[in-house]
Amino acid sequence: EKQFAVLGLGRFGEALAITLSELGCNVVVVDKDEEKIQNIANLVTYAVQADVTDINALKSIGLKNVDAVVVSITSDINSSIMGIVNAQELGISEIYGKANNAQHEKVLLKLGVKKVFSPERDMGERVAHNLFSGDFIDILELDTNHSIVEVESLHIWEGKTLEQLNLREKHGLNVIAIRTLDVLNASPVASDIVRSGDKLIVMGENRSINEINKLSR
Amino acid sequence: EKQFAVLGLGRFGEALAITLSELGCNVVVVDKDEEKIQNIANLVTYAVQADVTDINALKSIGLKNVDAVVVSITSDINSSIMGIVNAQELGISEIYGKANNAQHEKVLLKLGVKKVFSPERDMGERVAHNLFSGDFIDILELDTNHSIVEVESLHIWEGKTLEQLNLREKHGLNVIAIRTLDVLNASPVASDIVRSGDKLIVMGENRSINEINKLSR
Ligand SMILES: Nc1ncnc2c1ncn2[C@@H]1O[C@H](COP(=O)(O)OP(=O)(O)OP(=O)(O)O)[C@@H](O)[C@H]1O
Ligand SMILES: Nc1ncnc2c1ncn2[C@@H]1O[C@H](COP(=O)(O)OP(=O)(O)OP(=O)(O)O)[C@@H](O)[C@H]1O
Repeated sequence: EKQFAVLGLGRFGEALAITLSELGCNVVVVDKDEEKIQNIANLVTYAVQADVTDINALKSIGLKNVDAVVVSITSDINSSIMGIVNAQELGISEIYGKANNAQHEKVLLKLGVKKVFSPERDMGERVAHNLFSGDFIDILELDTNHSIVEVESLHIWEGKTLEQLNLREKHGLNVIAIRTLDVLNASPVASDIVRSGDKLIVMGENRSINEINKLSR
Repeated sequence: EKQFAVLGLGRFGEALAITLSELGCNVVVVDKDEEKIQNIANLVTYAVQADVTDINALKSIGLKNVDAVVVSITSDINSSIMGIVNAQELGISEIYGKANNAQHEKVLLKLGVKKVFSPERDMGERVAHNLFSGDFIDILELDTNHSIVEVESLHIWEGKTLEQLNLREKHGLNVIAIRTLDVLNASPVASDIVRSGDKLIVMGENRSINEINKLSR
């Protein structure tokens, strides 16, 4: 059973610590802000007010016994770096960090951090693509050219069987599931009929998917 | 062709504005910080230093002609709210906002914002699930019980055909694609052989997927 430590209770660190706790993990949190520590104290295993640049404070917390550490401090780059270096000094090898920008990310990777998180930049880019394409559809990218996406069935598809629609021939799309109201049909067959309001989960080239998305609006 | 305005050049707003520009959209950005405006000026259509609480400044920028506005200011909740209210006063109906916390999010939704973004909280929760399950696999959730995920092929699968593996019978998993090195086979057939190092993209119940994930480690 893994033990985690989260250093820095910004919005990312707080959500991470609380969710890990809800999943049943042991979570130690550290922050220099007394009020944040008090507010989270009964939601995690152990909450301690301390400065992450102080290795003795981290040692006395028992950070040595933790399996993985997430350093989620970005406004003070020195604290971010010292937090990571101190965790490494205490023998922790699995360390993650939140980065403030590309340069900070480079430094974290050079320090040997296992993975760097940039939630604001990542979502900014994703939302830009959503606003550009006009929808907030969940897409699973299989590679640079293929994706899996859920599309609203077109009116012209209603009442037809998958065999009649022949999306594979016409659009290069493989229908891998059909959602009718909230019921998922994960083994669609050629004789299945597409109903008004159905959503089709399709796999295919991005170009074909974009084509279908445009038609459905 | 849609016109966008981004108010507030934090990490989220900046990534959003620059990505929209790279996608070929017209983007106006507003921030009270002169330096940020100068640094982004040649990356977007139009960058203006202004205070979003000043409706006349927004009017003189030509915000009335924009189709959608994203207000990405969170440290100053008053600026966030005034930015949204001013955009509405200028007749813009498609407005998005970044929220600092759950309470801020409630207010934005009450104001009629179309969608609220909380990148730090969302990624904090997602990373918690990844750390808990021990991997950072991309998952597409079809509903509360079914997902699509990519798994490493198990050693005991190597050299067998999909028909021999019969994952549908044994594990309730539908193999919808096979990735060999970087080549994607998006139309797998029963006679396809699974090779060492192949990744299988499977669809099925979450319980079955978790089972396979555990076996593959
Ligand atoms: N040296 C330090 N020791 C302990 N805690 C610290 C130290 N420096 C900053 N913190 C804490 O780190 C937390 C995160 O601060 P920061 O301003 O970097 O967050 P942020 O990147 O804006 O977070 P988010 O975007 O996730 O909301 C704060 O609660 C702050 O008190
Ligand atoms: N009234 C205002 N008018 C114009 N710009 C503003 C106003 N208030 C804040 N800003 C700008 O908004 C930007 C975002 O600030 P804020 O501190 O809220 O970001 P943030 O939520 O930490 O951003 P992120 O997490 O996306 O990095 C800053 O560049 C700031 O100059």
